[in-house]
This record gives sequence, C-alpha cells and structure tokens, in this order.
Amino acid sequence: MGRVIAVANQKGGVGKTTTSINLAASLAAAERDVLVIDADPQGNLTSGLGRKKAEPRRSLYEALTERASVESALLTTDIEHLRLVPSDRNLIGLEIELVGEERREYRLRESLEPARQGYEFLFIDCPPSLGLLTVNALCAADTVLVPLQCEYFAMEGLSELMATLKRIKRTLNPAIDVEGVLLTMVDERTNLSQQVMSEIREHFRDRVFQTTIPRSVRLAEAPSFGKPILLYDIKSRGAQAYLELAREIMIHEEKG
Amino acid sequence: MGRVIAVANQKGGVGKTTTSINLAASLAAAERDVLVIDADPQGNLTSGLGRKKAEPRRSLYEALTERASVESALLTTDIEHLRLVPSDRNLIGLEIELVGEERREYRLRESLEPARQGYEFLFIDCPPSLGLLTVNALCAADTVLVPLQCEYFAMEGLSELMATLKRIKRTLNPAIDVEGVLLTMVDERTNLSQQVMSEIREHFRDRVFQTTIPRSVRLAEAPSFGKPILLYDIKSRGAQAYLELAREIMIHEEKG
Ligand SMILES: Nc1ncnc2c1ncn2[C@@H]1O[C@H](COP(=O)(O)OP(=O)(O)OP(=O)(O)O)[C@@H](O)[C@H]1O
Ligand SMILES: Nc1ncnc2c1ncn2[C@@H]1O[C@H](COP(=O)(O)OP(=O)(O)OP(=O)(O)O)[C@@H](O)[C@H]1O
Ligand SMILES: [Mg+2]
Ligand SMILES: [Mg+2]
Repeated sequence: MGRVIAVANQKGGVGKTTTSINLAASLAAAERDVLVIDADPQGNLTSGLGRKKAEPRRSLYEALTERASVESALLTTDIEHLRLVPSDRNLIGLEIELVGEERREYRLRESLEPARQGYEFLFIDCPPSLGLLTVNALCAADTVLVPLQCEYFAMEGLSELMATLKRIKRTLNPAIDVEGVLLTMVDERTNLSQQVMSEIREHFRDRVFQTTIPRSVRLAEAPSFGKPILLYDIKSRGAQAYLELAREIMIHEEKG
Repeated sequence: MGRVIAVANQKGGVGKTTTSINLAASLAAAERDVLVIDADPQGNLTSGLGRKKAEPRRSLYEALTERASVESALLTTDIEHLRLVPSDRNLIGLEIELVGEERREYRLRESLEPARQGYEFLFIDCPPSLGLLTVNALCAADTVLVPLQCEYFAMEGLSELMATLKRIKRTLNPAIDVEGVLLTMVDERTNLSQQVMSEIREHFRDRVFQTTIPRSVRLAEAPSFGKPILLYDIKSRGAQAYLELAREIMIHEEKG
C-alpha cells in the first residue's frame, strides 16, 4: 500500500510545488513508483512536469466530481517511474459546487483508494489556502510534509496550519501525522534564515528534516523547461538537496 | 473621493503584503491619508504593521458579515497618516457563509463606501486565490496593482488573473482598470529575472511600473519587528524602491 503524503502550507510561495515535483522525481529516479497529484487550480505542478494546460483532457476535477478513480486521469512524465494526475482551472469552483454534499471532504481519499496499491509514494500538491481542496488532501493523506520558507510571515502561518491539522486529526482523519517540516529557500548568509532555522528546530525537534533546500536560481529556472531539476541540472545544489531529501525519506521509511 | 486599489495575484508569495504595507506607508510618509485593508485570513498585513492577532477586537470579518462600515474596525499604526482595517481568521469561512446571498460580491464595496471620502488612497491586500475575498476586493476597487515575481510560475498565473479581471469588468465592476504590474524580488544578476522582465514589458508596455523592487533581505526582516521598511531601515534598497514607487503613483495621479 502506497503512502499518501500531502505537501501543504497555506502561506503562499514557500516551495510546495517545487518540493512536490523534485522530491517525487528524485524518488522515481531511485526506481520507486510515484504518483503526483496536482490539487491546485493554478496547475504549476502540471506545467512544471512539462504538461501545458492546452490539451483537452481529463483532470483531477473530473475524478472528484464524477467520484471516479484518479487512474481515469493519469498522464506519463519524462521520468519512467513517475505518473501525474493533472490539475484544471475548474477546481476553483469545487468548494461552491460541493456545498452541502455528504462526505465532500473525502472525495479525494475515495478517488485515490483504487490507485494506492500501484505506487509506493503518492504526493498531493496543495494550493495556498485551507479551503476544501487542502482539507480533501489532508483527509486523503497518511502524513503531511510542510515546506517552510525561513522568513517571518511563513513562521506566522505555521501555528494556524498546526491547529488545522489537529482539528482534521480529531474530526476527519485520525491517522494523519506530520511527515516533517522542510526548510526551503535557505540562504545561509542571512541572519534571518539562521534565526528562523534555530527557532523551528527548537520547536519541532525531530520533526524537522535534516536536509534543507538552499535558495538556488536553477530551481526557479527548471519549470520553464517543464523539467524537474535532476533533468535540468543534476549538478546544481538544488538537485543534490532534493536527492538527499529523497534518501532521508527512504531511510526513515525502512526504519518503519 | 479616495482611490481604492486592490493588490492582487492568486500566485502565492509574490509580494502582495510587502507591497501593501510599504507602498501605503510611503504614501502616508508623503502626508497622504491612507487606509489599508487586510482581506487575507492569514493576517500578514495586520502583523506586519505591528498589530498581533492576540487582542480581541473587531475586524474586516465583522464589517462584512454585519454589513457595517469598515470604520467600525479601524486601528491606528506607527505612521501618522496610515490607518488599518485588520484581518481575522474567521474570514476563511466567509465564502461558505455567504453562499446564496444576494450581492455577496459587493459586501466589501458597500462597507468601504462610507469610508472613502476620508482617505486619498485605500489599499486592499488580497489572499493568494481567486475566491470570494479577492472577487470582493476587485468589485470594490477602482484599479488593481499586480505584484509579479520574475519567475516562471508567477508568469504562468498572469493570464488567468487577466482573464478573471476581464470577467469582473464585464459582469460585476465595469469601472475597474489595471493600476500597473509591479516587478518584485528582482535579482538583476540572474538571466531568469532579465528574461521575465523583458517579456512582461513587451506584453504589458506602459502598464508596467518603471519602478522595480529589488530582492532585499531587509524587506523580509522588517515584518518581524512589526514595522514598514521605512521605519526599519530607510537607507535600504527596499525602502528607496517603495518610496520611488509612491512618487511614481503620485505623479501618475496628478496627470489624472
Ligand atoms: N529553493 C529554491 N530556490 C530558489 N527558488 C525557488 C526555490 N524553491 C522554489 N523556488 C521558486 O520560488 C517560487 C515559489 O515556489 P513554489 O511555486 O514552488 O511555491 P508554492 O508554495 O508552491 O507557491 P503557491 O503557494 O503559489 O502554490 C517559484 O517561482 C519557484 O520556482
Ligand atoms: N523584495 C523583496 N525582497 C526580499 N524578500 C521579500 C521581498 N518582497 C517580499 N519578500 C518576502 O518574501 C515573502 C513573500 O512575500 P509576501 O508575503 O509579501 O507575498 P504575498 O504575495 O503577500 O504572499 P501570500 O501569497 O502568502 O499572501 C515574505 O517572507 C516577504 O517578507
Ligand atoms: Mg504551488
Ligand atoms: Mg500576503
């Protein structure tokens, strides 16, 4: 049974999509079977993996509204062991469309159920909000990976996110746990990064990944070529950091 | 009659809040009367101006749900000519609470109406989504200022934002116009920034501000002291850039 990991943080621009793309690609490069799901109407994960929005096709929107399996909307990617469920701009209206519907928080969980045994890891890229799409991801997930930019506004949102997780664990998904907090866009030279990093490590202790992701412009360039960083520039610090993170997750997995 | 400017972009982390705080503070330093409204449940604008969430008080949430004037929730700030309408986490549920309500898109416009003549500029900081809060801001606004990070994912979202603006202009607010696209977090040294900047200037021509905002860690440090950049470090490149932007907007204002 594959592990479902939601990549979530309501603060915008902290590296959710960059982490989903590059962690999934790094695990697939290690020959693990991986599925990534784009639950953000912006569709950055979909285009970051080279699938422009132009083609008319099925997406996560159809799977959720038709209560169908996500397998009905699968796409291949440039990486052998990596499959993608693309996003669609119609996801914007889902929250209103499902008002009043029974079990609307479990739509994604039900659509993922038939697909889980085909993959070892399933990542869900969340939008920057705590609305129905993110709640669906947190109800479908075994764990949540929280990318965190080492800056003040990102720190501020963390307590809100943790409070939401507690509420979800109490009411909708008792099994959910924190996979880890990932420090992203780290610029070792600034005091701000150092200060935030030490505060986070003190507060979250062993729930913070050892691996940190440095600020590296190559990571921001790769999506314009529709490629994960390991296909764009494997020698870059960004690529090495995500390969290291994949190793850390696989070791943690083996320990059980 | 004051000008209402929505600061909007559904892409996360592009500098909406940083621009709202520092542009408003720079105009207030030039003795213009300015009101900033925090329409993002994250409340970064509120805390970035030194008003922690702890105090029990009225917020934008009460003004919108009670159909009261925003003046019923006003706070002072460290800057004489700058007033604030704070956010509240209850704003997260507004979209669901107002489902089916007549004219739900105009709540903010109606709450701002009585306050407009007291200010020359009124800025609305939007959340990273195109949901009801941002639609309310776009229905209340005379113009929209679009902060844009010079990176691929931010570029991708621009066409979606412009399509939404056209739809709002056609159906809900025929008077809305683009104040300008502001290039933020510009790192002159990278090809990516140069490439994105030239594409944007070609596409948007005179609707792109001459002023650009450089990446400057001082801008990211200032919010942890609850201060706009001009009170935290007036000599920094970030402070100078926002003062220059304020001048550009005031000159544009005088030309009519
Ligand atoms: N480590 C890094 N170094 C440099 N740039 C980065 C890094 N990680 C992400 N970026 C860039 O920063 C921007 C924000 O990252 P990304 O889009 O992945 O964040 P997000 O949390 O998914 O945003 P949103 O909240 O809009 O979904 C993107 O332009 C991305 O290319
Ligand atoms: N020019 C700049 N140079 C360096 N850091 C900046 C700059 N502008 C903003 N920042 C920092 O980048 C992060 C994102 O900026 P900000 O929070 O203002 O964006 P936003 O668009 O309001 O995000 P959200 O989508 O979550 O509302 C913040 O930590 C902020 O302090
Ligand atoms: Mg994203
Ligand atoms: Mg903001």
